Amino acid sequence: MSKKIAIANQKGGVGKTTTAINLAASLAVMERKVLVVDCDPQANASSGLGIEPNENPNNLYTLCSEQISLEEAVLPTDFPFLSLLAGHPNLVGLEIELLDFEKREYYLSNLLKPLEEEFEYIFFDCPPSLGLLTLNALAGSEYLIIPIQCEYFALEGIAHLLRTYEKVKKGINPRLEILGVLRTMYDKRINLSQQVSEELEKFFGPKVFQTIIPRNVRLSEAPSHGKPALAYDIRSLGSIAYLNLAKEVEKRLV
Amino acid sequence: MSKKIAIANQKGGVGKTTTAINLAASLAVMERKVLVVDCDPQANASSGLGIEPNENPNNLYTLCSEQISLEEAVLPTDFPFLSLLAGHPNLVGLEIELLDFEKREYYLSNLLKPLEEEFEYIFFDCPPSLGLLTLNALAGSEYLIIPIQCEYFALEGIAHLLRTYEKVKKGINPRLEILGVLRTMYDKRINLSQQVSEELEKFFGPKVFQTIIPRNVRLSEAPSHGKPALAYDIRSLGSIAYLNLAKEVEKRLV
Ligand SMILES: Nc1ncnc2c1ncn2[C@@H]1O[C@H](COP(=O)(O)OP(=O)(O)OP(=O)(O)O)[C@@H](O)[C@H]1O
Ligand SMILES: Nc1ncnc2c1ncn2[C@@H]1O[C@H](COP(=O)(O)OP(=O)(O)OP(=O)(O)O)[C@@H](O)[C@H]1O
Ligand SMILES: [Mg+2]
Ligand SMILES: [Mg+2]
Repeated sequence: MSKKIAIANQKGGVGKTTTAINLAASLAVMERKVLVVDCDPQANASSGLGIEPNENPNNLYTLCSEQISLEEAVLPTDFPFLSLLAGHPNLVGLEIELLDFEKREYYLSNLLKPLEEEFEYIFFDCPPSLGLLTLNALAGSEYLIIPIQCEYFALEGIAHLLRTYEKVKKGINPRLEILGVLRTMYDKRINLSQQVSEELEKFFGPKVFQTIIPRNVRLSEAPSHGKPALAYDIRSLGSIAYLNLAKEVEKRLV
Repeated sequence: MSKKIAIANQKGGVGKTTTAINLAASLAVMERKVLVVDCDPQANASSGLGIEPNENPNNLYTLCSEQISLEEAVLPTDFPFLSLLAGHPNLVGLEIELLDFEKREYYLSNLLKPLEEEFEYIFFDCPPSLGLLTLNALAGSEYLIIPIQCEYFALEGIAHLLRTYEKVKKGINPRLEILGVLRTMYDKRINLSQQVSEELEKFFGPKVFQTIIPRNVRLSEAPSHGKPALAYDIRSLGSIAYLNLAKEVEKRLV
């Protein structure tokens, strides 16, 4: 049975994709069989793993519109133990097409059920909104990781996100648990980072991951080479932080 | 006649809201009458101007659902010449409610028409998606400013954004012009910033604003005080950059 984990936050640019790619890669290095599902029309998780969305006909949209089979949709990456279900800009259309379906929030989880035997972890990278793509990922997961930048606007969005989480838990998926809140782009030289980090600890208590992801230029350079940070520069602070996060995630899932 | 300018990019966290607040405030300091329309359910532009979304019944959602009048919706801020049409989390519902309307993309521009005599500038802060809220802002504007972080993923999203711009220009609003592409969070110590910046110049040529917004901690601290950066720290590099941008915007609009 696989652990299905959504990585979501409607606030933009907080490190959802960077977390999906690097946490998945860190678990793959520990020889866990991992699948990343790119639910974002921007398809950043796909290009960050070396697969160009526009040149790739095997993606989540062609799968959902029944143009390809599930086997064709699951793509290998250059990294052992790490597979990808690629995103595509056409996913924007899926949000509208799904509106007419009866159980539209469960579309994705029903579609991907056969993969649960094959992978130990399935990560859903979500777009920066609370639309049907994100709701499908939340409905199909048992856990939720919330990346949060240590910035002021990030704090504002929490109440909105928690309201959505509660609604999903009550209405769509009672099993959904918050696995943890992840502090990203933390810069110890900046007061604001420190202040927001302390607020998050007060607000979320033990739900906050002890691992903090520092602001680290290697994390933003790696995607331009189509690689996770640990394949680009294993000694960087960013890679080490995500390897530590992988260990902490496994500890929480025991 | 007012100049209506949408600030949009579906990539999250690139500085849309920071640009809306600080460009508007810079023009207000030059005694231009300016309105910021917060089209984002996160309502960051509202809180960044000192108006708490959840405590404020006069907002874009209650206006669109005809619970308040246009006069009641336009709120004064602490800054002379600067007014706000506030956002609210309920705007998420508006995207679904508008789907049934006939000319749904034009809903906002028809609603706000009476304000055009009152303000010299109307800025639309958009959410990180290409849904109906952003489409309404694009349909109701003559100009588009595209903030772009000098990061790899930001380059990826450009083609997607330009396709949407072309579609809007052909189908919904033939007057829409790209006023400029704005480089944000530029860090001269990082190679990636420099490389992306050069790519943008190659790709967009003279459309790229000469003003570059540096990464500057004052810009991220100011919203926690409910103020634009120039009211929080006028001497900061962030404030100076947005004041320069305001002058460059006016030059392009002559
Ligand atoms: N810890 C970090 N240090 C430095 N840069 C980072 C870090 N994490 C992410 N970045 C960079 O910041 C930008 C935003 O990160 P990312 O794209 O992962 O966020 P996101 O939440 O997925 O954005 P979106 O809301 O658009 O999906 C990217 O350019 C990324 O390379
Ligand atoms: N030039 C800058 N220097 C430092 N921090 C910045 C700068 N511009 C924006 N920020 C900070 O970066 C974060 C993202 O910026 P902002 O919220 O304006 O982006 P956005 O595009 O509006 O995001 P969203 O996609 O969620 O609407 C915010 O916390 C903001 O305070
Ligand atoms: Mg992303
Ligand atoms: Mg914003």
